[in-house]
Amino acid sequence: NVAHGLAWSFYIGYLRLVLPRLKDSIAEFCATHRARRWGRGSRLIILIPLNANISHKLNEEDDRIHFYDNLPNNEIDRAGVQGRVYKHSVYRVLDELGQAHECVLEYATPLLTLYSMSQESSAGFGEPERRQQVLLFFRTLQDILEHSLDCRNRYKLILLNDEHEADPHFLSKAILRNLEQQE
Amino acid sequence: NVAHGLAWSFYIGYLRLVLPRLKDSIAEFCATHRARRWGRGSRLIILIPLNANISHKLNEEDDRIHFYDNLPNNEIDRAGVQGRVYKHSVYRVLDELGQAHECVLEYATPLLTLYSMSQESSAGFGEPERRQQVLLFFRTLQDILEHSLDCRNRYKLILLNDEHEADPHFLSKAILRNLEQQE
Ligand SMILES: Nc1nc(=O)c2ncn([C@@H]3O[C@@H]4COP(=O)(O)O[C@H]5[C@@H](O)[C@H](n6cnc7c(N)ncnc76)O[C@@H]5COP(=O)(O)O[C@@H]3[C@@H]4O)c2[nH]1
Repeated sequence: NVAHGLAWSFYIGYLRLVLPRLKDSIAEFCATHRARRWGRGSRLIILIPLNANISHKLNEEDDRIHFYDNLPNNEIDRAGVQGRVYKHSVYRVLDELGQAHECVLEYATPLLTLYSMSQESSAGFGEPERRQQVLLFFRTLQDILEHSLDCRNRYKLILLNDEHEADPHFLSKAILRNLEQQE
Repeated sequence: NVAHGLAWSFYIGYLRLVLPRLKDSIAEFCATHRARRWGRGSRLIILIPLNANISHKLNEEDDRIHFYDNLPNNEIDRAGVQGRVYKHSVYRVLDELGQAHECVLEYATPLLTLYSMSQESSAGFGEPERRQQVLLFFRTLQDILEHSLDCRNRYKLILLNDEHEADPHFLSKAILRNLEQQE
């Protein structure tokens, strides 16, 4: 089950490394930037769209989402790559009143692998199975993170149902709804 | 099968992005560094130890391997992370005569995931299966790369059998043996 391994890879190779450092990175960022309404609780917001259709620039998905700046780089020696760089992007998300909320936002990158694999016949699964794999990825990841002491309160997984994609502000609304929940 | 998905992920999310740019990165590096004996053919050498036991600093594995410098950073927008950094480390590997050979070297990062998963009871497989998974990873990756036009002649996979680990220069010798093969 591909999604099971990708969820573990996402945790072991990334979340377990970066989430414990997130609070300090955000503190350093706020010291050098004007952050008006930081999504309280300093979490990494991880977007998981059911259709695995991921864009590389969130600001192009919804005009109420603006790229602000990147958090400071984290350099970690990994598997022979000296000083491999881990960083996150900070976005400003506007609500219905036009007020900006800062948050650390990204898609779950392994979904790109699920999407591409479903397009390659030799990879072993097709589009019908892909949705199931995304759900399995989400549940496995949720389970792993709930049992992880290092990652507690440092993340928020948002499963995005693509039925509402007709609304041009579907994504910003989903993010803000989830930001409120954690306060 | 975890290894199958990890091999596809390694190709889709990494090798397919970085290998086509490798030649240019190396050319840029040579313009600013003294490279005496570059492993001809500008390939990324990917180490795959059967026991999945990966160190983060190659120079600590074998005293004939010295870290030289990093290739220039590649910045690519990925899944909401603006300017995600992809880079590789260049090492100098000394042969029996003390001559230095430059090469771009790293372990296959997904093996870290295989190793950690085999240590976590909730992940689904243990140490006995791990060796099988590493072999499956190697064969799947080999197969994918052989059919990839973008990656032709840009990589070299080295499967490392850990039986010779008693030799303190086992790793440098394996690398040099493989460097010669490609010339
Ligand atoms: N050597 C090396 N250098 C890299 O820059 C790199 N980037 C990815 N990979 C490996 O390729 C494969 C595909 O990557 P993907 O991004 O889809 O998944 C990644 C991604 O979802 C997340 N992740 C890792 N590093 C970052 C990062 N810097 N920013 C965001 N996400 C990251 O965690 C997963 C597992 O990472 P690794 O376990 O390091 O190995 C990956 C993986 O096996 C790399 N390998």
